[in-house]
Amino acid sequence: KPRVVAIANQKGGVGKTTTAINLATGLAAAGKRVVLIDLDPQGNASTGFGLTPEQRQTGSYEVLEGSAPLATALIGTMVPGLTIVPANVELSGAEIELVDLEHRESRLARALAAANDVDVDYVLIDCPPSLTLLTLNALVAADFVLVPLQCEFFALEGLAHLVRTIERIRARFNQRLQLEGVVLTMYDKRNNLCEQVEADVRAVFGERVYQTVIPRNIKVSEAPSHGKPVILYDVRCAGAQAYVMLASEMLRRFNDG
Amino acid sequence: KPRVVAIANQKGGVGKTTTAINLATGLAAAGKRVVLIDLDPQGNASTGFGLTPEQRQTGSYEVLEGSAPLATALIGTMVPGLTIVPANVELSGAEIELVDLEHRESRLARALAAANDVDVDYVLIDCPPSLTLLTLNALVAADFVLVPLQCEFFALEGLAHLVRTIERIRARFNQRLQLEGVVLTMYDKRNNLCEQVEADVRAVFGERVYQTVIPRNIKVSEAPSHGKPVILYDVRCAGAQAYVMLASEMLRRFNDG
Ligand SMILES: Nc1ncnc2c1ncn2[C@@H]1O[C@H](COP(=O)(O)OP(=O)(O)OP(=O)(O)O)[C@@H](O)[C@H]1O
Ligand SMILES: Nc1ncnc2c1ncn2[C@@H]1O[C@H](COP(=O)(O)OP(=O)(O)OP(=O)(O)O)[C@@H](O)[C@H]1O
Ligand SMILES: [Mg+2]
Ligand SMILES: [Mg+2]
Repeated sequence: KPRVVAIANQKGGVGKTTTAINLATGLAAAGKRVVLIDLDPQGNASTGFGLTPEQRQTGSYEVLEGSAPLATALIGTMVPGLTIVPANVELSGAEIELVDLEHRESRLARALAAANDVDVDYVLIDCPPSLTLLTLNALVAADFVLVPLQCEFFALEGLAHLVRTIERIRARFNQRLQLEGVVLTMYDKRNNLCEQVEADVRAVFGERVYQTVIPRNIKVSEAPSHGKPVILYDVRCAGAQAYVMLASEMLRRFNDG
Repeated sequence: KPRVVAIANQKGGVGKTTTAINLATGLAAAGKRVVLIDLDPQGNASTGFGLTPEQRQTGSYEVLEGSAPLATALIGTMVPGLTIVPANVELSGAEIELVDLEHRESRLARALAAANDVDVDYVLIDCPPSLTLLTLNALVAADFVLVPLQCEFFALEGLAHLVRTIERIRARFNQRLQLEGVVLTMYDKRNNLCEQVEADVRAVFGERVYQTVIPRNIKVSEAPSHGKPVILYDVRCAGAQAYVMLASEMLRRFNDG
């Protein structure tokens, strides 16, 4: 049974997709079999692997509404061991359409439970911003939540909100859900706001904050326009190296040598 | 009748709230009477004016569900001429609660139409990320959409998606809705991705792209932790000056000396 990790934060633009793409790639590079589910109607994770509109015909929308079993929605990527369930534009209608369906919050959990034929080590879910029904589906399906956190004031303010939400979901829908970790993203040493936010977060969340910190690095924001994870676009850059380290740190925390 | 401007972009973290706070302040500083509606459950716009939890008891949630007329939800700010309808945590439940209500997409439009006692020049609406029912309410209530755009690849990709959404909403719900403008945010001269994105956007959207470009500026991201718009936190900094210019450019575009 794979470990299911939702990469979530209702605050926008904090590095969820960038973390999902590059952590998935780092885990696959370490020899793990990984599925990445793109649950954001923007489809940024799908774009980050250069998927064409034709390759996105069957995706997370079809999996949620039940017309496609998970295995039929998987697409290979240029990274050995990493397959992706893409997002297409249909998904933006899902917010409103899903509400009237049965088991509206556990459609993804049920699709994953039914996918006995998908034998992988990790399932990562890239969540959209806002606590929408799509994000709720991810949190109900997940065992763990990884929270990318930009070192900014608004992002820090949202963290308490997210922790409360995780607790509510654990109580009502998914007893096994836990906050696995917080990873600091777009860290800029020249900006002393980053140091302040880091100190605050480590004081409150202690060991749950990853030692690996992702630096702000131009190559990271260039990679998606080339349809590649930064680990493939420029493996030597600081951003890529940080994501390689993040993947090994996650494996250590899971005792998954 | 006030001009109603939704500040919207489903892409997260592009500067919607920062633009809403500082454009509202700039318009008020130019002598206009302004209401800012915080429609994001994160309540970042409310935080940006230092509002306490007590001050947010009645806010946009109560306006949407109909228990409070707009005028009773207005709170004064430290900026003369600028009042705000705050957001509280109740709002994050609104996504799902609103769906079963009558006129679910036009609750805000109806509240604004009924507010004859609110005599102002501009109503700005800070939208959450994702195209949720809250964002839909803002777009149905608005005359104009101002789109903050971060000069990054994922943000540019989302713009076409947003334009299609505006067209769909104009056709089905709100004939007067138009894309008033695009404003480039967090522009970093050292990052040539910014120049490429700017060239692409100006080629496609022409005059609709504001001449004023908002630079990336540390003071802008520090201001919210002091509960003040950057125009009050440090009026001489590049970010504050850019927002002052943005307000005057908007007034010129509206022929509103
Ligand atoms: N370490 C980094 N250095 C530089 N740029 C980065 C870094 N991480 C992310 N970015 C850029 O910042 C922007 C926001 O990141 P990303 O889209 O991954 O965030 P997100 O949380 O997924 O956003 P959304 O809330 O819209 O889903 C993107 O343009 C991305 O390329
Ligand atoms: N010009 C700027 N220079 C530096 N930092 C900025 C600038 N504009 C915004 N920021 C910072 O970038 C982050 C994202 O901006 P903001 O929260 O306004 O975006 P948003 O689109 O409202 O996000 P969301 O999608 O979560 O609502 C914030 O931490 C903000 O302080
Ligand atoms: Mg994303
Ligand atoms: Mg915002």
